[in-house]
Amino acid sequence: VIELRNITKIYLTGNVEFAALKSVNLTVQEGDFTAIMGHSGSGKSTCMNIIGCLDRPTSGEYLFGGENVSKLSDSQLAEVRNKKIGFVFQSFNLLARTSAVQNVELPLVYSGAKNRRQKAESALISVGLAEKFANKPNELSGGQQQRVAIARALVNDPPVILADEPTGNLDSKSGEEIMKIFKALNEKGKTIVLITHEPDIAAFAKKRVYFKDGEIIKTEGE
Amino acid sequence: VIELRNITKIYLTGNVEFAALKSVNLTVQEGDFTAIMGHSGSGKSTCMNIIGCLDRPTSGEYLFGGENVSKLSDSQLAEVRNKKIGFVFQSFNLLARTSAVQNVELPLVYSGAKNRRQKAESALISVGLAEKFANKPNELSGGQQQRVAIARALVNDPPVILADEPTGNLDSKSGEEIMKIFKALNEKGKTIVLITHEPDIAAFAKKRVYFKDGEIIKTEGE
Ligand SMILES: Nc1ncnc2c1ncn2[C@@H]1O[C@H](COP(=O)(O)OP(=O)(O)OP(=O)(O)O)[C@@H](O)[C@H]1O
Ligand SMILES: Nc1ncnc2c1ncn2[C@@H]1O[C@H](COP(=O)(O)OP(=O)(O)OP(=O)(O)O)[C@@H](O)[C@H]1O
Ligand SMILES: [Mg+2]
Ligand SMILES: [Mg+2]
Repeated sequence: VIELRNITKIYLTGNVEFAALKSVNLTVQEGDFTAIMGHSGSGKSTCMNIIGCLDRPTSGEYLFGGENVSKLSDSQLAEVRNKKIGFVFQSFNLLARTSAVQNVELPLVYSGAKNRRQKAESALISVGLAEKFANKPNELSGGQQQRVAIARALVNDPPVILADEPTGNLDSKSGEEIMKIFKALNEKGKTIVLITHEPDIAAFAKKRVYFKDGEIIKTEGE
Repeated sequence: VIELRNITKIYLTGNVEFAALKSVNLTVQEGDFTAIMGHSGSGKSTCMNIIGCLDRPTSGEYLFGGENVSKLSDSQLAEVRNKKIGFVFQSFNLLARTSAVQNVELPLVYSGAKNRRQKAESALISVGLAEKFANKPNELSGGQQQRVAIARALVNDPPVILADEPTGNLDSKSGEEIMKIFKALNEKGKTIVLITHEPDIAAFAKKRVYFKDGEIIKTEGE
């Protein structure tokens, strides 16, 4: 469902070029559970942002569901992002002046779904935030904000879930509870790609891909 | 150097009261290296923000360097924060439109120090970011932003370092490099208080304090 072919991403800072991704090839099949690992700055988030149709590569091809993403219009891309992909950002990206439950409702507003409030509340309950529906992001702890971002990514029941360091701010018990949710979703057939630097979290995945300096240097697992 | 006596912090969300800290007592001696641990939402950051003079308790006394912080004026508090405390925020708190090196220079600007550029650059080199002086926060990876925040907290050579989850976005190698810096500073006599949910990171500390639901339930180590 996800196929990266010779994906390169070059950033320009001032007039200095920096290759964050160098001809990356990666395939994720439907129903896979893949963990992406690697040092800080090795290109994991850059790769995930391209997979999530949030950024375009400098060169190379990206096929999502068999379709070449570069051929899709902006509104088609927005449709793919809203209906097919749940994205958990490394920096959460919650709306600041909006309550937790309204943040989680947002994907349902865009997709025109019914029973938004009820679905948003049950997503928040599933990540352990039953008491925090009304809190705005700055009235939540770091790990609570992260869990709101996870609830928001899952509420629309997307077939593909992309999570960038979803447990970075969580203690091991809260982190394990999130991983159990991901595991259950994967057993129901969802495709999951997860970036993590924690080996115990990566151990929940079926496949592990290692990045170093913008390249994939190793792949483990089926 | 840090003494919390019956510190309570109550937040109001809408008209619901929530006690994030309930009569917390904690002493940190000069030269201590203390790790604060506990579940997501247990009150760690709330406690750290009070210790760092960034927030005031609802009740209780806080003595910093033997002085009651509530008796200090705003400008005296700003002086304590700038000269005596290096603070690493859980959410980094970097200036968005400013380069990495300018972000690290900021505490030196406030304290009127000499050789600011040189000191800021060597702080960034010590956290592994020699190639990233000119990058703005949105041109850096999550772990790189975190390391800029660490460099900024250390550049003024403060006697007390408060770090809230400083390795949350770092792979184990980068995380270990940061902990070695903290350990070396502690061996030079700096007082360090660190929040972490990772046991291997807490293992670098000499003392461990466990929070649960706004209270300290256990303390380990000398
Ligand atoms: N401004 C606020 N208004 C209301 N509640 C708040 C506010 N700030 C924090 N809280 C609540 O206080 C509790 C403690 O928050 P705190 O940020 O100290 O937790 P923490 O231990 O640092 O958690 P984490 O490990 O997730 O960062 C949480 O339940 C949080 O929702
Ligand atoms: N907009 C940008 N302009 C310039 N360089 C960038 C930009 N975005 C990212 N980079 C650089 O690209 C490299 C890869 O960044 P990326 O965010 O993908 O790393 P990462 O593997 O996710 O790291 P982390 O584990 O710290 O989150 C880094 O060296 C970073 O500085
Ligand atoms: Mg990243
Ligand atoms: Mg916190």
